[in-house]
Amino acid sequence: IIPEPSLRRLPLYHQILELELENNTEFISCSKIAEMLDFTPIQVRKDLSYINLIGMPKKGYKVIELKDEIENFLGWNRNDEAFLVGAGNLGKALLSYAKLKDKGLTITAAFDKNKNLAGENFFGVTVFDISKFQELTYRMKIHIGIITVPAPEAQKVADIMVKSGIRGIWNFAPSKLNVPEKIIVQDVNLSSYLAVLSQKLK
Amino acid sequence: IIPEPSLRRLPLYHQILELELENNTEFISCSKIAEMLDFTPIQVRKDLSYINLIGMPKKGYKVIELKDEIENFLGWNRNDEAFLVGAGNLGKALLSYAKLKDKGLTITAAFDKNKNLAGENFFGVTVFDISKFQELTYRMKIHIGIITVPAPEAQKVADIMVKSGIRGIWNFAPSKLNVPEKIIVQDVNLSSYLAVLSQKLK
Ligand SMILES: NC(=O)c1ccc[n+]([C@@H]2O[C@H](COP(=O)([O-])OP(=O)(O)OC[C@H]3O[C@@H](n4cnc5c(N)ncnc54)[C@H](O)[C@@H]3O)[C@@H](O)[C@H]2O)c1
Ligand SMILES: NC(=O)c1ccc[n+]([C@@H]2O[C@H](COP(=O)([O-])OP(=O)(O)OC[C@H]3O[C@@H](n4cnc5c(N)ncnc54)[C@H](O)[C@@H]3O)[C@@H](O)[C@H]2O)c1
Repeated sequence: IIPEPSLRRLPLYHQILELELENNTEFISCSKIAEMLDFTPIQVRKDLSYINLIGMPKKGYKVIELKDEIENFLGWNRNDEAFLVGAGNLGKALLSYAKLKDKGLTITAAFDKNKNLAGENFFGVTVFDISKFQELTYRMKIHIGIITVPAPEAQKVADIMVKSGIRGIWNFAPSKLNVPEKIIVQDVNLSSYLAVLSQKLK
Repeated sequence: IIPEPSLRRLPLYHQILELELENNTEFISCSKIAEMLDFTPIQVRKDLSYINLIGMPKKGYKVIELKDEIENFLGWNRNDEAFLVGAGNLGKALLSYAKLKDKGLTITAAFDKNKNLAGENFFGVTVFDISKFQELTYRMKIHIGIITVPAPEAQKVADIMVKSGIRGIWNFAPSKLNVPEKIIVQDVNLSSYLAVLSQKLK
């Protein structure tokens, strides 16, 4: 089973491979990837050992094959559907983010408690009243929920999601959610990035 | 010097302390913090050892003191100013994010190459034409730049920032930036979060 830190680096390797593909590079070695990302070759080699592909001695990996294998591994060529709750500033930015589809996630519908937003369409996604969440989640068999509501509302929304059969929650609100053990929660915390940036600038 | 993984956890501890403060809790132990975040008490104790505060035996830390010390440590009570480049969907969401100020970062101005945006004001922040970036950065002694332009434009914007004296870049574009060694770059990569979430849901 791949450790989380290695897993988080795979999209970065993918990014490098996309660049190399644009430059028509045919083969790439772990050392080259490491150099471009400021990682050690040992780290890269270890991370890529979880990918089902063997490199050529001296040459390294075929760029297009490694890129495809990472996409397979990460499930970027399958299509998960998600419902987003909180069609505010951050929610709308996420709806606009076309690249999510390339990463295997399609936001199929958005929900909000603001009655003025119900019926609106942002970037091709319709906003429904939050009261419709459970019924639509069930009907469309949605397993992933995205939370982009203010922190004091996040737990309430998480409860609705859990009750509706959502299995994985991507949480952008700065609030620790309380959910049953089998529900996966992925928190996005901008403060952590900012803390590291500030500290390095001191 | 505090290791980066410990540094990234400090804002999470801060979040817990804010909750406890709202509940009028006076003291908190490492075990309690650990339990609330699903960390080990050893980890929490190690992370907090970098903070300049001593807990009481049995009781633990005084909640308000630990919260203040973490804020001091992270520089959240000082105020760094940043210029944002790319007043599009994600850029505007960041401009709307009032909580950045609590974390010590104020976005003082935004810049864009779209002539229709010059002179606009979003959430109290004025958008200037990108041609004004260097002059204003110099005049206002800005050290931090935020990049929220499309990936193909990111390097171009980073070059302008470096030339203008920016020392730290918060990069939201999915592109690896090439900058001089002494310039700090903090990348935000949503794909990494998504990869972990998808993998855990398999
Ligand atoms: N704006 C950013 O760049 C940014 C960055 C990082 C984190 N965040 C976090 O993301 C969240 C959203 O931020 P924002 O700036 O988009 O806020 P916002 O106020 O613009 O949007 C919140 C939306 O959620 C809706 N909402 C509130 N309670 C609801 C509920 N119970 N059910 C359904 N909908 C509900 C509101 O009607 C509103 O449309 C916040 O938790 C914020 O801390 C935002
Ligand atoms: N929208 C999201 O939720 C989201 C999430 C993650 C990452 N991102 C990344 O953030 C970036 C912005 O995404 P977006 O959805 O806001 O795009 P967008 O197209 O809405 O906004 C980009 C803005 O940058 C401006 N711009 C482009 N080139 C410029 C240049 N050279 N100088 C100055 N301004 C320039 C454009 O005029 C536009 O206003 C992209 O790299 C995207 O991959 C976005």
